[in-house]
Amino acid sequence: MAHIIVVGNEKGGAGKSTVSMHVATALARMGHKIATLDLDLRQKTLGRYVENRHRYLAKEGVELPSPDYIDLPEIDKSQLQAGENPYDHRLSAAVSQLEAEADFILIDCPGSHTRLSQVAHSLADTLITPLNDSFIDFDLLAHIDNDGERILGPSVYSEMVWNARQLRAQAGLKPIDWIVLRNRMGAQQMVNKAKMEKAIEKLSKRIGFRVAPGFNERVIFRELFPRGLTLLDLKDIGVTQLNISNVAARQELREMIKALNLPGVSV
Amino acid sequence: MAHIIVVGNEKGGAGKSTVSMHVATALARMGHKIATLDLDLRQKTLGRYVENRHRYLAKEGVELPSPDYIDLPEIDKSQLQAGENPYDHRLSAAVSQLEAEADFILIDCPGSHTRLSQVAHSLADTLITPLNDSFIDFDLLAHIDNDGERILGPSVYSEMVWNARQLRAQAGLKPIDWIVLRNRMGAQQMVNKAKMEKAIEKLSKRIGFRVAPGFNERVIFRELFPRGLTLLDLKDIGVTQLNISNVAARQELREMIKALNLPGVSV
Ligand SMILES: Nc1ncnc2c1ncn2[C@@H]1O[C@H](COP(=O)(O)OP(=O)(O)OP(=O)(O)O)[C@@H](O)[C@H]1O
Ligand SMILES: Nc1ncnc2c1ncn2[C@@H]1O[C@H](COP(=O)(O)OP(=O)(O)OP(=O)(O)O)[C@@H](O)[C@H]1O
Ligand SMILES: [Mg+2]
Ligand SMILES: [Mg+2]
Repeated sequence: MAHIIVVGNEKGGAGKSTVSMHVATALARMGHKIATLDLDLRQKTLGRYVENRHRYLAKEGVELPSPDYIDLPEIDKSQLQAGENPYDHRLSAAVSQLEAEADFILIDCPGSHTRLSQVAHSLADTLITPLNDSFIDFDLLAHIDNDGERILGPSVYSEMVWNARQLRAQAGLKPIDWIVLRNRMGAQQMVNKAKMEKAIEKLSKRIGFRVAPGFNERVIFRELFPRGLTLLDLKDIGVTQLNISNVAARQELREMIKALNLPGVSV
Repeated sequence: MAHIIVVGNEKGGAGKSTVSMHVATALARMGHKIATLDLDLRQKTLGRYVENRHRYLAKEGVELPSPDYIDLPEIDKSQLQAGENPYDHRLSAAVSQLEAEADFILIDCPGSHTRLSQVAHSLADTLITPLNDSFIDFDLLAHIDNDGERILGPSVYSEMVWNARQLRAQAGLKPIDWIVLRNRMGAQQMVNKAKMEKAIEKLSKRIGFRVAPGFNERVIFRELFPRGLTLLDLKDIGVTQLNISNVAARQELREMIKALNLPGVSV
């Protein structure tokens, strides 16, 4: 049975696809068998990232460990049971196709509320939720008062996760290990950063998630997309000198992978 | 007839709601009558931003110029013409309600592809598209080669804008003034930043948009969300000393508003 990692957050632009590609590539480079799915069927940022990787490596004649990727299989209406949702069928068909071979299946979710995303969350053994260091992003987890201190109540995304947890409990599945990851953090200590840290800490106790060490705002996390590479691949394509920010980025990625506590993975 | 400003980008997290609130508040503070709509009916980031503003100002007993905001009116199925899409009806009902009073109607779109967003784009006199300084965001405007230099072809969002432009031309409406805005730019000169600048410049000539001066990555653009304020409001709530970054942010916002060339607005 493959371990299923879902990367989700209904808030747009939190860093889901970026985190997906970095986690998947890290696991592939460690020798784990990792397959990926992209549930944003129109944007397909993760699919495009992997596609760019294959195109670039083929052009350069270089082989690098890479995550597998498949599109959701198309299905014929006749294959559906009575009343079955076609998206549910496509997702479960993809997962059972990958399950046999893979150690891990990583599923990247869209930045909106869709049926596919809801079903994926109920399949999650591990759920990673990246979050910009901003109360605009926090607002989808919980509503907070004018001072950014008192939590007023859960918001739409944490309610969706709650529902997914209920479904798993009813089906007798083990609980979701939910990990929130602060992303694009500023380098300096700021009032906003300290307030966000406190608010996330408080919320983690109320709604039950772990907080993993996050990523700072670093160009290296975004500039390699056209070649489908991550900072882990740089030395294999001949970049010998890493600048300070890239060394720090590598450290952040290592710490994050460690915090995920994935079965069989030692960093 | 109110001038309709649509803030759109199918890519999540580009800065649509942030730009919406800052443009709307700037226009309100200049004395223009501005009404806003939020087409992300679930997240409602812009709606929440305006709500936070009203709650904070009421609590502090302060009056500040503020944009109007209404939810899309609920409609009864009996009000629909045969075959009419309920969302089209709700949006046109909202626009005609606001049209009489407002100089400007600003519509914030969700970070996904929805019917409401498509219809809103066809209503746009001005379309503002914020974009993270990243080829991941650029990928929804156009596909680019591995080096981040050669444009391979248009992508899903620019095709949607193209369709909206066709609809307007067929209806004899004036063309959309499409403005792309780089957002969350890093302070230092980087290779990625220069490449993005060149790629956007090239694309603007191919698909016909103007490039406005954008925003840097600044905490002040996000930390005032819980109070519903923008940096323009700071001196009215007693903040007399603006730091360097806040002064620069004010300048960026002024330059951006100027570049929009809105009728009757002089900055
Ligand atoms: N740590 C980081 N440092 C710098 N840029 C980042 C970082 N993480 C993400 N980005 C950039 O932020 C933007 C949003 O990231 P990404 O597209 O991965 O988010 P997402 O949650 O998948 O978005 P969507 O909701 O559209 O699916 C992209 O332009 C990406 O390049
Ligand atoms: N110039 C900026 N400097 C710093 N942070 C910013 C800036 N612009 C936007 N942000 C932050 O980036 C994140 C995304 O911005 P925002 O929510 O406005 O984007 P959006 O396009 O409306 O997202 P969605 O696709 O979810 O509607 C938020 O956390 C916001 O606080
Ligand atoms: Mg994504
Ligand atoms: Mg928004």
